[in-house]
Amino acid sequence: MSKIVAIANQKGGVGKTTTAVNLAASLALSGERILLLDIDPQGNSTSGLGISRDSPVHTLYEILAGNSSVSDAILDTSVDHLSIVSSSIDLLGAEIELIAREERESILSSALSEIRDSYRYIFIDCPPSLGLLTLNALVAAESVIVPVQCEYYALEGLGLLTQTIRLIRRSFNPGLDIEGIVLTMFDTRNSLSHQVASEIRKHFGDKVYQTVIPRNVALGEAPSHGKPIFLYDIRSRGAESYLSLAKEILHENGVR
Amino acid sequence: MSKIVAIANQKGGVGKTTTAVNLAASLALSGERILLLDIDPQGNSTSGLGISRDSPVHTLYEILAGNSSVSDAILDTSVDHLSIVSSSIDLLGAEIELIAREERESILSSALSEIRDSYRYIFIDCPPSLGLLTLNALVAAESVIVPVQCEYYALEGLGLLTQTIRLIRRSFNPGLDIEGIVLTMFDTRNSLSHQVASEIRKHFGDKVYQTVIPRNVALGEAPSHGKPIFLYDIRSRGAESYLSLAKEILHENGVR
Ligand SMILES: Nc1ncnc2c1ncn2[C@@H]1O[C@H](COP(=O)(O)OP(=O)(O)OP(=O)(O)O)[C@@H](O)[C@H]1O
Ligand SMILES: Nc1ncnc2c1ncn2[C@@H]1O[C@H](COP(=O)(O)OP(=O)(O)OP(=O)(O)O)[C@@H](O)[C@H]1O
Ligand SMILES: [Mg+2]
Ligand SMILES: [Mg+2]
Repeated sequence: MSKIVAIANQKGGVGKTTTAVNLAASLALSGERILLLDIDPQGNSTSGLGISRDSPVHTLYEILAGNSSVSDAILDTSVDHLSIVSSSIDLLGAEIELIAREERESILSSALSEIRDSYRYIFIDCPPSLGLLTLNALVAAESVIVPVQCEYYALEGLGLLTQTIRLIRRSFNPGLDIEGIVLTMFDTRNSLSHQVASEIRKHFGDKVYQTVIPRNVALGEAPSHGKPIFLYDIRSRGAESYLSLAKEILHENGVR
Repeated sequence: MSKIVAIANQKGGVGKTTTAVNLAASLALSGERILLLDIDPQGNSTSGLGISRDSPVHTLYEILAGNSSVSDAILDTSVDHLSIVSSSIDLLGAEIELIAREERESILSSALSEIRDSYRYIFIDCPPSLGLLTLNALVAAESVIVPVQCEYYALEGLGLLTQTIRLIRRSFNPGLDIEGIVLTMFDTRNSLSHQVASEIRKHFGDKVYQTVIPRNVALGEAPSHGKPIFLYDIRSRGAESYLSLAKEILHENGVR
């Protein structure tokens, strides 16, 4: 039993990478085999897990270009049961290169078929756009986790994202659904956070996770050490909230 | 005397739109005629200035598609001397549509030639990517203002951006230079902010503005009222810091 989940939102800086790294690592803690794909040319998930961008391995670029299989590109991380396929700067050119290809939106989906049953969850950290890289992730995925910062512009962007998901469900991937919406960077002292959170719960009901990720300095510090939050500071509210989110997701998908 | 300045950084959520809206509005306060172009499909600058996305006007999309001149698409805002060319959802498809065009990277630059001398500054708010929309902005611009959040991932992304600017200078726009780097969302209580800020000043020296934009709740609240910060809360630290940034930029470019 395996599930491919995209972590996507075209609004920038809402916590996609922070959620991808810390959720994947927290699920790996429970003994599940987890794979994280970094399809963002910025490569923040790759460096957030301490993988150097200069290592001479195959990356997601080679997979999309057809020069490598997924299994040849898989790397171990400092977390047991968590593996990664790293990003590379070449992904910047991939969007233009993919345009001319046949079935350009399902290249990633086909590449993943060889390994999908070896992992309980495969997460895909997406760039802040709705271009061909994110499109490939949404076609390969069964569902989408949408991190949303509790701010006005992030709220405004949700309509565009749900519209795009509906479009992809109709044309390319009939099973695609929202796995859940994660409220991030929630600041209890700030009324804007409360207003935006209640607005999102009003529209999306129980699609919104109970777990809310608070604004927490340790979550901003951990990436500079190349570690997920529970290896950097297990006592932080950031570590607690992502462990609680992992439990909530395991519970919803029926823990074995 | 007029200057076209792109506001760009492929890292998401670093304060591009907040800087575009509030700097443009602050400069307009000093009596200069200012034009803001919103080339981001998200359209946050457009809504941040209270322009409804459903208004039946020409947008940046029609300009890039060749169906409208820039002057036909210019709208007034609630701020004297500040005009805007709004974004539209159609820009999402523009990147793919532009690929096949001749001189696809200089479509915006040619379109702007008819109006450039009517404004003291023309700012372009860019999406969080280095695709054809941002490329068009960087080819049309004489310089780039780079907002950088004082966080690790934002620092990591600066190398990629400066490399891209160098590439564009060599191939398309020999005059392109960094106008300045703006440190944003600076939290004095947080040592990460201080570390990242000193790292950036070490690398970029006096390209970094003296004015540092603090993390300030009012800057997050103002967009939901469709107002720049000084119309929403003139006494806020956010308003003070963007007015000070405007003064610094006027001073550097020799106020008339
Ligand atoms: N809950 C949190 N508390 C404090 N800081 C956070 C939190 N979540 C994320 N951050 C920080 O905020 C910034 C933005 O988060 P992140 O990079 O994960 O967003 P993203 O959506 O992946 O951005 P992009 O759109 O560029 O891919 C990062 O510097 C990160 O360290
Ligand atoms: N100095 C600040 N203090 C507090 N909040 C801020 C500040 N600057 C920006 N914000 C808020 O942080 C969020 C990100 O800022 P903004 O949208 O301007 O960044 P951006 O770089 O334009 O994002 P994108 O990459 O999606 O275009 C917004 O919700 C904004 O209101
Ligand atoms: Mg990211
Ligand atoms: Mg923006």
